[in-house]
Amino acid sequence: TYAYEALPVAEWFRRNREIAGFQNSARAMYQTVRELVENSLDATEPYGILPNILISIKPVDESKSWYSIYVEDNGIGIPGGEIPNVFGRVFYSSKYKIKQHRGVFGLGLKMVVLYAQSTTNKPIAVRSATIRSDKIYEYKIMIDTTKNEPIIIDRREYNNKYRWHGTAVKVIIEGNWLNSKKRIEDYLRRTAIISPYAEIFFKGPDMELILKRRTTKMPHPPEEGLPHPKSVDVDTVKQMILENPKSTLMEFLMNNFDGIGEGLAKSFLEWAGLDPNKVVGGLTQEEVTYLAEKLKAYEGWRRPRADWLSPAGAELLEVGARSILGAEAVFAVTRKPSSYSGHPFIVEAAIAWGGQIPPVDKPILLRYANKIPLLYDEGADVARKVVDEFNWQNYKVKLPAPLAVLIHVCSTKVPYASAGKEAIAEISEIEEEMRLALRDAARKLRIYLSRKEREMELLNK
Amino acid sequence: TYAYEALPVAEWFRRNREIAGFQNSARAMYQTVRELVENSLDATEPYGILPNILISIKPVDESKSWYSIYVEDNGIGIPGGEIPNVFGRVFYSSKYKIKQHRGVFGLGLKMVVLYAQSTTNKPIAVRSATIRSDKIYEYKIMIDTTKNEPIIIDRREYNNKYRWHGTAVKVIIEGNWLNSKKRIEDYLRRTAIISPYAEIFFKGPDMELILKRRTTKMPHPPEEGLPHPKSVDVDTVKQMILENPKSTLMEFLMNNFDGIGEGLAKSFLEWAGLDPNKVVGGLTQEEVTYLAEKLKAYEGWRRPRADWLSPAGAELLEVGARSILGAEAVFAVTRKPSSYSGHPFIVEAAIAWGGQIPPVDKPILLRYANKIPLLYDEGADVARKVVDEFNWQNYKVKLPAPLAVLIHVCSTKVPYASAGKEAIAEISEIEEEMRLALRDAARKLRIYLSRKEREMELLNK
Ligand SMILES: Nc1ncnc2c1ncn2[C@@H]1O[C@H](COP(=O)(O)OP(=O)(O)OP(=O)(O)O)[C@@H](O)[C@H]1O
Ligand SMILES: Nc1ncnc2c1ncn2[C@@H]1O[C@H](COP(=O)(O)OP(=O)(O)OP(=O)(O)O)[C@@H](O)[C@H]1O
Ligand SMILES: [Mg+2]
Ligand SMILES: [Mg+2]
Repeated sequence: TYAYEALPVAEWFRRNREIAGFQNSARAMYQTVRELVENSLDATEPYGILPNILISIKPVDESKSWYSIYVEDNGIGIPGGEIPNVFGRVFYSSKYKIKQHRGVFGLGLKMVVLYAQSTTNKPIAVRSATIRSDKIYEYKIMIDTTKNEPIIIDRREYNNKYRWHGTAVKVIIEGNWLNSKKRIEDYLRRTAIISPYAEIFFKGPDMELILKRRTTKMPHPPEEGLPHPKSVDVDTVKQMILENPKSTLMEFLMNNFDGIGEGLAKSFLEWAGLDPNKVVGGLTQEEVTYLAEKLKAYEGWRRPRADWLSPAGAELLEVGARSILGAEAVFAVTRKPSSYSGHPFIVEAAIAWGGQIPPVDKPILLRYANKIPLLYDEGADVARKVVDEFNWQNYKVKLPAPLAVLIHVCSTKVPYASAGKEAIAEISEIEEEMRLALRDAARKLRIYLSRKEREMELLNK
Repeated sequence: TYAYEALPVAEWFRRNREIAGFQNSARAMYQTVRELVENSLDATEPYGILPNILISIKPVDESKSWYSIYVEDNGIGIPGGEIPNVFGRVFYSSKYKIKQHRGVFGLGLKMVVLYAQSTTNKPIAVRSATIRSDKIYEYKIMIDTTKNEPIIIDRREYNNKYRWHGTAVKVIIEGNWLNSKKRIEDYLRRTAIISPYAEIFFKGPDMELILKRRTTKMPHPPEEGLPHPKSVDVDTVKQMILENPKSTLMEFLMNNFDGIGEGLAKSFLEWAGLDPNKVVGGLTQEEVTYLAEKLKAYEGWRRPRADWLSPAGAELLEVGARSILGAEAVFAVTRKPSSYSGHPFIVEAAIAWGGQIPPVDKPILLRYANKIPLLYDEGADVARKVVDEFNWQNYKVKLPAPLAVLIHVCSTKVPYASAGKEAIAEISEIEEEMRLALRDAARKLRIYLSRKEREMELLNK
């Protein structure tokens, strides 16, 4: 009755892998491809490297539905000493920063390894070289789930004669190609839409997909920021204090947060009734709670900056929506930066009309978050709710209509509803921005439809 | 660029609490109530104790939206030495067993503590006494997120003069009563529907809810089982081998799995071409992979047992659906036990018709898993898909119609789509059983509607 057990973190994720998108072999195959591709895009685009990504899926043992999945990129690579950690430790990442990346959790690779380990008992194989490195490292790795540590099955080093840089990953998993091929193709095509500077070559068991680079122009890479004072809670403030207990309140504000200069720090501390010279390590629990509360409440901060973000841009969305949907017309908008709880975000939307879009009762919805196409859990995504509640009649649209919507949210913190990164949780500021983006795009649609209406009337005279 | 960071597990969940249902203060208030209530029901019902649960929500500081949430039960309590672990260690639980419980992750209480700690900086207060204990223990606890350990702020012991047993928990959080009250009331009413033997008394800031016990008859409690051979993957087999490396294959099978007697073990090993006397610690990696594969593939196992489950029963669902929905008629079914990947499950469904149910285009859906009402993420739940795809016309139902559906899944492993336990992931066996349950109930509805139709015709003659 009173028998308690502590579960090690890696074992917990291994047993509960359905919450990270690995609930069946078809979905696991899809999730494996996307976790690897998203890592490859994160390792190229932000560093000014035009991404070249090669993906190859081959049956290994059809009787057991075993497939090998190979993904290679020309990115910045992983330092030899870090490869075991990056593949073998849950919650190990270079992306725990105030900056827009596709990756956020420090979990993706580890879930792939845990799934392979649980279905085929095969280690993950990695080859990687960092930029200008004279060595290429090759590892075979599994995860010791009791200790959350890598098990290095094999390790080799080669001379990097041709100065290659990048990462190649190969894993053998139990999959279901028939039930995942459509989604994998969909995902790759939709990735190419929003990242037209990427070249993706996919070779599957019975198909090939060549998504050529359509531009060499890359978006301005996001910078790394400090947190906004509105984004921290009292526990985070306590952690910041522990890191530098000897700083004064003045220094604490100016060193830990974005956009707090001396003047602004002074006016905040005056407004909050706090002494600028007080040493933060000496604050009581009540004072720390009070400080955290005031950081959130103060109305005088500069707004959270969008320098840490990298939106797609209205032009790219128009080109993309037109090509993927075969639309007659596309109207795209990029909203001004906004924020929720101190986290900056930008919503972009595109409405596609007519052409090859079939008349639908419910508008087709293409969702993106930080340039990742979201294909599952649409019903749990706030975007679906916004599109369904939208009053299309106000914009001369009578359903059913040949209508599709693309919504892209980029943020330093996308509020994903689950560890599988498939749906965005209901955050009121984001929901509101989605409505406004849809409204802005719909106004352009209305102008277009009114003009078409008048043209029809003239023709009919 | 190459700057990596390891995040401690408790800190990861604190920062990513939206994936556990704590994405905003209204939802966090709801999630806090349900995590505590579910723990109280788990601590009473399976032990033959008629649950008495008291819930009290009070504003503590309206300017900051701070509320205290107090939940008390008459359950089996928590041993004094275990209280800090149970509240202060992520992935610490008594429910990592082959048995139907509401709790599954070993995360609920810890998320509540982390949320309180992050918003109000207040420790959680606990009072508990186990059955027949001469002591009552009181603690104030926070979590050290760097070490995943409890911080004991205060600890007291009292003589348990009146032999009370149970647990009382009080937490102070930043909440949003206005935006969560409807959901909290809904949740408690729906809990009372499926657990009519529970008495729930709820006192909120501006309302009171008294849900009296409607029966003293409790469902047969589930037993604790061993895993079914089809439910283990190769990593789990390796862990079992490490626990008893000196066992023979024969002993390994008979001791680790449910329903494998000597005869069945012999026939399996013969079929698989394995030596019954082989010591498991001496198996090679290939042999272990082979063994795991054969355990899954063998068709001769007994089917997974439902002794570890505790369904509600058709009668209870009918009474419940009728009372909560004010329906004119209710048709309920409990399907025979089934299984997916070796995990036994039972689907129960009830279709409610007419009375106070308004005509709807999309049938109202009440979802339950292991007797927990699921209120959010309906769009991500396989049950919504099943209800929407159901061919109601075949059963004399023409939409819009006054129609509501209740679906309950109970299993030793409910495949939740996220750590917030709100939706069931798409598992084909479960989806199929839901369709069949709906069909069985709909057939009864059709008979009823045909009879009503004939009565109308007779009246109209
Ligand atoms: N192809 C790659 N090239 C370079 N670095 C990589 C590559 N793939 C992974 N990494 C590194 O390994 C780390 C761990 O990757 P992993 O996918 O597990 O987590 P993440 O991408 O940080 O977050 P998420 O769980 O959301 O994917 C990354 O943060 C990155 O630093
Ligand atoms: N009211 C209670 N009475 C007795 N024991 C309790 C009570 N609440 C919690 N516990 C014990 O504390 C453990 C941890 O609870 P917690 O809610 O964190 O996890 P869980 O219920 O096991 O799983 P889940 O995360 O799905 O809720 C439980 O497994 C149970 O043993
Ligand atoms: Mg990743
Ligand atoms: Mg619990």
